[in-house]
Amino acid sequence: HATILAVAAQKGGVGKTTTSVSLASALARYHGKRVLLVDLDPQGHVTTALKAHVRPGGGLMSKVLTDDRSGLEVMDIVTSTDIENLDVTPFDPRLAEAEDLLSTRIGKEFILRDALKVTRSHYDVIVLDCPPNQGNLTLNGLCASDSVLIPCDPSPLALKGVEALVQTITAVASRLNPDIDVMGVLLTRVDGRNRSLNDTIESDIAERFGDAVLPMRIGINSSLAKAQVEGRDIFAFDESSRGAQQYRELSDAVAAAL
Amino acid sequence: HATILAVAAQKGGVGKTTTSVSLASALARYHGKRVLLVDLDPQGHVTTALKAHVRPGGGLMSKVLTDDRSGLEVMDIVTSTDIENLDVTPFDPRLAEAEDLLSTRIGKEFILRDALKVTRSHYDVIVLDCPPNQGNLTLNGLCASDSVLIPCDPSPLALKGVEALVQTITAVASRLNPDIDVMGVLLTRVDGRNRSLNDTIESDIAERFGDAVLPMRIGINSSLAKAQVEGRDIFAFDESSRGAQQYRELSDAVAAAL
Ligand SMILES: Nc1ncnc2c1ncn2[C@@H]1O[C@H](COP(=O)(O)OP(=O)(O)OP(=O)(O)O)[C@@H](O)[C@H]1O
Ligand SMILES: Nc1ncnc2c1ncn2[C@@H]1O[C@H](COP(=O)(O)OP(=O)(O)OP(=O)(O)O)[C@@H](O)[C@H]1O
Ligand SMILES: [Mg+2]
Ligand SMILES: [Mg+2]
Repeated sequence: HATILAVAAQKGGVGKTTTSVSLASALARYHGKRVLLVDLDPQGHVTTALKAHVRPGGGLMSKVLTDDRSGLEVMDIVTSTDIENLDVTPFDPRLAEAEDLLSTRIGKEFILRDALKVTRSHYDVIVLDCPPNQGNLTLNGLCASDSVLIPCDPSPLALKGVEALVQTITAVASRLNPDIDVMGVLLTRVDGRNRSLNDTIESDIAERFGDAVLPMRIGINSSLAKAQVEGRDIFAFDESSRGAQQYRELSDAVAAAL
Repeated sequence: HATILAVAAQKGGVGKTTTSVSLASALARYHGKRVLLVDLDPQGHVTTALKAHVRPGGGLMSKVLTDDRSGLEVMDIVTSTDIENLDVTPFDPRLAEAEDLLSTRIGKEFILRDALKVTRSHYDVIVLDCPPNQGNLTLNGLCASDSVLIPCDPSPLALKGVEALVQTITAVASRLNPDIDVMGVLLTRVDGRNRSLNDTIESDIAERFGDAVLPMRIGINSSLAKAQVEGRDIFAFDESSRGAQQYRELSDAVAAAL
């Protein structure tokens, strides 16, 4: 029975996809977990970031979410990768329409949860890459999840987004998904050269979120961006890079908490 | 009769807000233009980024967009700043709901355009900061605009987003707003240290978008991020910084094209 982890942040560009892909891959590669990486973002960047690994095939996530009669589970539309133990949901150009179509459906928040009922027994971990907003796709992600990882880069704009998301998670917990918890806030894209900026933001974040801030940090590391140009995960691109080491460290902490 | 410029990109974190705020402020400060900066992003980061300048007051953008009987124009809900010639629309916590509410309205794409009919005569330029998606708020922005500026950071994920947006603009031009054009793609957050990454992406972008790529670039500059911690625009924070100079250069080009 898989643990479901949403990687979510309202703020754009804080490293949700980079974190989802790197974490999912590290759990599969280094912890022998059977992992499913679900792309809930209409941008479809899971497929872009892993294009050298993702095998053709699979179906449409939008059909699972909006076609009641389809009876499809998420596992019916996944495709495999050449990374052992890692499956993904492929890019779906119609996923943006699902955002709109969901808003008038009865029980709209539970559609993804219900489409993972059987799928959960086929994996150890399911990671959900969420889009940069708090719309219906992210809401479905939160209602299907056991835990939420919130990437945040050292900026006042990203920090504001964390507060908004934590409020949403509290509302989700009280009305829709009592089991959900916040795994933590992960500081990403930390630029070692900007000491004064980092210190300002880090003390702000510590003040507001205290222990919820994870001890490991992901520094700015051009290998992470270069790996994406090639469509390879960071471990295939350069296993000795700082980005690979830091995301592997994150996977150690997550695997221990499963 | 104001020129309306949408600053849009589906990809998150590429510098839409930083560009909107810096450009709007530079046009007001250095070109004597009467400027209105409209925040179409439910995150409300225009107000966060300018919190030291924005005066209290103003109304709710969500009311303008979703309350037919209100008869409100955008100018009825703006507030001023202490930057001469610059007004903004204040943060509206209910703007996220407007995204959903708009999807079932007749003529949903033209609601903002119509709410700017009289407002346009009170300003020289109206800049629209769009959210990181192609939903109903961004669609309203595109349908109300004369021109679109597309920020793009040097990454394969951002590049993919530019293609998706250009396709949407083409569809908007053929069916909803024949006057719209692409002002250009603005390369942002360019890190001088990553020569090989930049060269790969820049040649990719030039190949696909040719002359649409603007000649000026915005380099990574910590002053831009530090200014946001203080809620000041880059010109009030450090007029001599590279970020200030590059955004001023952008404003020169935009003012010349008005
Ligand atoms: N630690 C890092 N070091 C260097 N570059 C990074 C790092 N993390 C992310 N990036 C780069 O920053 C950009 C934003 O990251 P990413 O796309 O993963 O964020 P996101 O939150 O998923 O964005 P969106 O909101 O658009 O979904 C990407 O170009 C990525 O390559
Ligand atoms: N040229 C730059 N140099 C350094 N930092 C920058 C630069 N441009 C933007 N930033 C920083 O990068 C982050 C993303 O920028 P910004 O929030 O303007 O992007 P956005 O596209 O509006 O994001 P969103 O998709 O969430 O609306 C911010 O923390 C901002 O301070
Ligand atoms: Mg992403
Ligand atoms: Mg923004």
